Amino acid sequence: MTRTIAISNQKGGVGKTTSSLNIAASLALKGNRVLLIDLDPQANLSKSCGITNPKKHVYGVLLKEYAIKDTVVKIRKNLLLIPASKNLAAFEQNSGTNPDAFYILQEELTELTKSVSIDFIILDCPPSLGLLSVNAYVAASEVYTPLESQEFSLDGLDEVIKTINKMKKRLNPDLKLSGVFFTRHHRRKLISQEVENIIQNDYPGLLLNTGIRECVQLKESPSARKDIFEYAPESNGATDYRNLANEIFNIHSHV
Amino acid sequence: MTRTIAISNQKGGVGKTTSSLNIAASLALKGNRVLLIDLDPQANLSKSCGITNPKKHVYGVLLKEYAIKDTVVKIRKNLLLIPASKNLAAFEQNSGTNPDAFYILQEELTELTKSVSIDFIILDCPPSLGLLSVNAYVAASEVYTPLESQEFSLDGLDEVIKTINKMKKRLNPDLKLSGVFFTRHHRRKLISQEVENIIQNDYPGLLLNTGIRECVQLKESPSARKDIFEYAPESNGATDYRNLANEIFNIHSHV
Ligand SMILES: Nc1ncnc2c1ncn2[C@@H]1O[C@H](COP(=O)(O)OP(=O)(O)OP(=O)(O)O)[C@@H](O)[C@H]1O
Ligand SMILES: Nc1ncnc2c1ncn2[C@@H]1O[C@H](COP(=O)(O)OP(=O)(O)OP(=O)(O)O)[C@@H](O)[C@H]1O
Ligand SMILES: [Mg+2]
Ligand SMILES: [Mg+2]
Repeated sequence: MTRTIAISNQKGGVGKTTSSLNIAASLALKGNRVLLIDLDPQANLSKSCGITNPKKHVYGVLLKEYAIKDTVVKIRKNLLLIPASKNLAAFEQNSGTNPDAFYILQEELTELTKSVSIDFIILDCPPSLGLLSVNAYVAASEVYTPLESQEFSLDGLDEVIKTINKMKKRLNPDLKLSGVFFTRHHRRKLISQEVENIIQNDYPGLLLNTGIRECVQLKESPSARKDIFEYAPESNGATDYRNLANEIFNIHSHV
Repeated sequence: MTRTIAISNQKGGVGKTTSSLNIAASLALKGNRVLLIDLDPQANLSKSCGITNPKKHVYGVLLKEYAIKDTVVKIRKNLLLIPASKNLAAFEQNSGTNPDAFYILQEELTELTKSVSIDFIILDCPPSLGLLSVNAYVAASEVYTPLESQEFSLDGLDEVIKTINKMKKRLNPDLKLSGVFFTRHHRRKLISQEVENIIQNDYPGLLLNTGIRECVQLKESPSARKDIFEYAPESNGATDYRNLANEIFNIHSHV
C-alpha cells in the first residue's frame, strides 16, 4: 500500500526541499522503498541529488512524451528520484482549463506502482498554487506543511488549509492535511512558543511533535550532494529529520 | 534627489521584507526621509509595521482610484509607509499586455516626490516576476538582491540578472543591479565561503561587504511591530543592518 505524501507550502524558502529529501532518506534508511518526485521547475531537489539537465524528467511525463518508468533514477539504496527540469515551468504556466490536466500525475503514479513496489512517494512541491501543485494535491493522500516559527507563517497556513479544502471538495476527497511542522526552529525562543500556542489553539492535533532546528549542516549538505544522514549523521538536523520521519511513519490516522 | 531602491529576488523567504524594513529604519535613524512601499500581496512588511487591512493602499494607487498621497502612513520619525493589501494579488495576475501598466508606479512616485521631500524610496518586492515586479523595476534606479549563502541561490541570482538586463533594455535604461548581499549568513562556514568565492569570481564587485548573520531577534521583531533597532539594538541583526544601510548609503556608483 503506497502512501503518497505532498510536502507543500505556497510560501518560498520554508524548507520543503530540505524536508522532502531528508524525510525520504530517513524512511529509505529504515528499509522502506521511497520514490521522491521533484515538482519544482527550480529543480533544487534534483540538484541536491546530483541530477542537473536530466534527459528525461517529470515534465516529459506530464506531457506524456515517455513512460514514467523511463525517468526514474536510483539515488541510493531504497531511494529513487524522478527529477525536474527548467522547462517544467511551462507546465505550471498552463492555465489549466482542461480538468484532465489535473489528473496526469495521479494516473502515471497509479500505473507505476502496479509494476514497481513502492512504500512511500514524496512529492516536493513548488512555492505556488498552479497546475503542478494541483497535480500534487490530486495524486497525494497526505499533505505535510513545513512552517517557519514566525507569526506571518500562520497566514500561509490558513492559505494552505483553504486550498486543501478546495481540492478535497472538487478533485480529491482522499486528501488530508496530515500535519504541519516547524523548520529553522529555535525551540526555547518566545516567538516560537507563541506561534506554537496559536497553532495548537486554532488547529488542535495538527502540529507534529518534531520541530526541525536551525542547523547549518542542512544548508551545506546539498553542495555535497548528500542527505543529512550521510553528510552529518551526528548533527541536530539528522536527529530532527529522523524523528520527523518516524513520526510521519507512525501516523495511521491518514486513512 | 530621491534614490529609488528595489529589494528584489524572485526566490521566496530570502529576507527581502526583513531587509526592506531594517535598511529603511537605519537610514531613517540617520536623518534621511525614507518612504517604504509594500509591493507584496502577502503584505508582511505592512503587518510588521502594525498595518493590517488598510483602507487605502498601493493597489488603489495602481488602479488610480485615489492619490498616492492619501495612502502614506507615518511609521515613525522620518519613516513613511505605503501599505499593501491582499487584493494586490489581482494586480499581479493581470497579464499586462498593456505597456502603460508597467509605468503606473513610476509616474505616481514622480508626482509624489514633487510635493513631498523624500531621500530614499525602498520597494519591498514580491517573490515573483509579474506586473508588480515590473512596476518596481521601472520605478527603481537601484536593485539590491538578498541571497542565501547556499549553492542554489546562485541560480536565483542568474535569473535576477537576466530579468534586470531585460528590464534595462526594454523599459528602464537607468536600472542597475547595484549589489547583492548574504542573509541568514554563517560567515565562517565552508559553504558560505564557497558561495562567496563563486560570486566574487563570476561577478566581481557585486557582492556587498556586509552580510546579515542568522539572528533570531530579526525573526521575532515583526511580532513586536518593531524594527531591529527598537527591538534589539545590541543584537547582531542591528549591527549588520546598520552596516548594510551605511554601505548602501555610500554607494555612489549607482549614477
Ligand atoms: N533547518 C534548517 N537549518 C538551516 N538551514 C535550513 C534549514 N532548513 C532549510 N534551510 C535552508 O533554507 C533555504 C530554503 O530551504 P528549502 O530550499 O528546503 O526551502 P523550500 O521551501 O524548498 O524553498 P522553495 O520554496 O524555493 O522551493 C535553503 O538554503 C536551505 O538549505
Ligand atoms: N538574518 C536573519 N536571521 C533570522 N531569521 C531571519 C533573518 N532574515 C530573515 N529571517 C526570517 O526568515 C523568514 C523570511 O524572511 P523575509 O520574510 O524577510 O523574506 P522574504 O524574502 O521577504 O520572503 P517572501 O519572498 O515571502 O516575501 C522570516 O521568518 C524572517 O523573520
Ligand atoms: Mg524547494
Ligand atoms: Mg517579503
